[in-house]
Amino acid sequence: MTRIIGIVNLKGGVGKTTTCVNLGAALALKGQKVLLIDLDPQQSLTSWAGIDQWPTISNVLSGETDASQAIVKWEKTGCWVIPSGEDLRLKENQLTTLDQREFVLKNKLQILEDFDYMFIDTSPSYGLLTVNAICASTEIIIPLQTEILALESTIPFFDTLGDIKERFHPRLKITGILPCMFDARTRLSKNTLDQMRSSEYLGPLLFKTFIRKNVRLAETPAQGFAVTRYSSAYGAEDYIALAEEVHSRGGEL
Amino acid sequence: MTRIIGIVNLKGGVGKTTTCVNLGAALALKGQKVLLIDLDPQQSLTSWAGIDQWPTISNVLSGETDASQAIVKWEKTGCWVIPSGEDLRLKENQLTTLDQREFVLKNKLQILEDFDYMFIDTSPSYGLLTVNAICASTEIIIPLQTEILALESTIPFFDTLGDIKERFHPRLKITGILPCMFDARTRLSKNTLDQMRSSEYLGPLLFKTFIRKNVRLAETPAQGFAVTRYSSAYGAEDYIALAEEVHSRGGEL
Ligand SMILES: Nc1ncnc2c1ncn2[C@@H]1O[C@H](COP(=O)(O)OP(=O)(O)OP(=O)(O)O)[C@@H](O)[C@H]1O
Ligand SMILES: Nc1ncnc2c1ncn2[C@@H]1O[C@H](COP(=O)(O)OP(=O)(O)OP(=O)(O)O)[C@@H](O)[C@H]1O
Ligand SMILES: [Mg+2]
Ligand SMILES: [Mg+2]
Repeated sequence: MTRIIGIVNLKGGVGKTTTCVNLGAALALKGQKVLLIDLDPQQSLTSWAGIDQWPTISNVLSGETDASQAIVKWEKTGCWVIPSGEDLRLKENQLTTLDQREFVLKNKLQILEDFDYMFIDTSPSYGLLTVNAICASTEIIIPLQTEILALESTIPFFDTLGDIKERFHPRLKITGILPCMFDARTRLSKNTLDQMRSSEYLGPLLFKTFIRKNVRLAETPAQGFAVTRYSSAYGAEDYIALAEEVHSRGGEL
Repeated sequence: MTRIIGIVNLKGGVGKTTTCVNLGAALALKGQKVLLIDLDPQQSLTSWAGIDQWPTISNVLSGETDASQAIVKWEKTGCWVIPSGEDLRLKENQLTTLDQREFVLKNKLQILEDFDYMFIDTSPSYGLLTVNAICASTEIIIPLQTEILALESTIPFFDTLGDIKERFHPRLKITGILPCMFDARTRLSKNTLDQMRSSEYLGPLLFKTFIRKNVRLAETPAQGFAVTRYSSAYGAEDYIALAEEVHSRGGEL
């Protein structure tokens, strides 16, 4: 049973792409077969993987090719990838006129049978692509930076999520909220994490694991690796711990 | 002659809102009359300012009220604000059917006469709201985090900008690219800044000033202040230096 996990947050720069790649790589290390789907027109994941080829997720969405033909191996992380393309924004506009337009991605992914996990990286904007990602997902992970501006954006975001769930995807589960970029040196980070934990709303949804700030996490994109390459880095430890937690929460949500 | 400056970058979390508020506050300290317009449905700037009132920029865009009626004073920063509203995303959809839909904001702002500066905070997504922000601006500032994933997103972003400029706003100027969240402790930050400076493309556009990482900048949103309240903080020094640079580059681009 493939777990399709959307990595979602409308706030920018909270660690969606970093989580998608490193959580994926950590699960691949555990022997899981992992597919990463880049649904962000910004293509952060795709350029991190050094992929510049056709077909891309745009071609899959428009039905020109099957999802299976757009899959490419990212050797350095042990994951497979369906890359984003330059014209993905255009594709989003073209989707708007289709029937069942929120479920195009879900339908296209159905022919893929042998992955244990699929992660969908999304852009920090609310549009048809992000709605497709959510509707295609069996569950979602919400990275959340331990800082004020990110925390304040959470309530409206949950309203939006609740809205999508109600209209299109009542069985959507939240695997968990993942505190990211936690800086043990600052009181701000600790206070924000405490606020999250004591929140009636967010508290119960938090993962036990939180991702600490670790410059290795910001460096590895330059070399095309996931941080799991450096097993002693905090970033690697944290994402490996998260992989354990995600794997054990499997399906029992 | 009002300078209308859009703060734009499709990459998330690079410091757009932080720059909008702190640069605005620094110019207000210099005696300039500054208006901050929150065009992000996420409402980061609006909640930072503690504003929860009607009318908002949504009402202005739909013509229900004048821009002048939506202005509220943010005492703690010395700036005026037109707040974002809960329904701004909806408003974006409604705009799509209008004639001259890229110029709605530009037209609505024309009745405002007595500001020296207007800053428009935008969301990290490419949509009609962001296009409106760009078309309403006389110039734009591009905050850019000194990290790989942000840098890699720059080239496609410049293509998009070039496209908008060509189709709708040939006289748009880039006031400058602003390196943000510079962390002097990491080699990554220094390398990325060097890369920006030696880039044929980005180098000439860079401000001399760059904004250093300073936890004060992340803390001040919680209290509703700009960092300029703490004149000895690095964050305040940097934004005051930026205000000097922006002010002296005025109009002569
Ligand atoms: N725990 C961490 N420690 C240090 N740097 C990090 C960490 N997590 C992410 N980063 C860095 O922070 C920046 C933002 O992260 P990332 O791009 O993953 O966020 P995002 O939510 O995908 O952004 P966007 O909204 O633009 O898609 C990147 O430069 C990334 O390398
Ligand atoms: N120089 C800095 N030092 C420390 N923290 C910073 C700095 N600049 C911004 N921050 C913090 O980083 C986070 C992201 O900044 P901000 O919200 O301004 O980015 P943004 O580009 O507006 O994000 P979005 O794309 O979601 O609108 C915030 O928590 C902010 O307080
Ligand atoms: Mg991303
Ligand atoms: Mg912002």
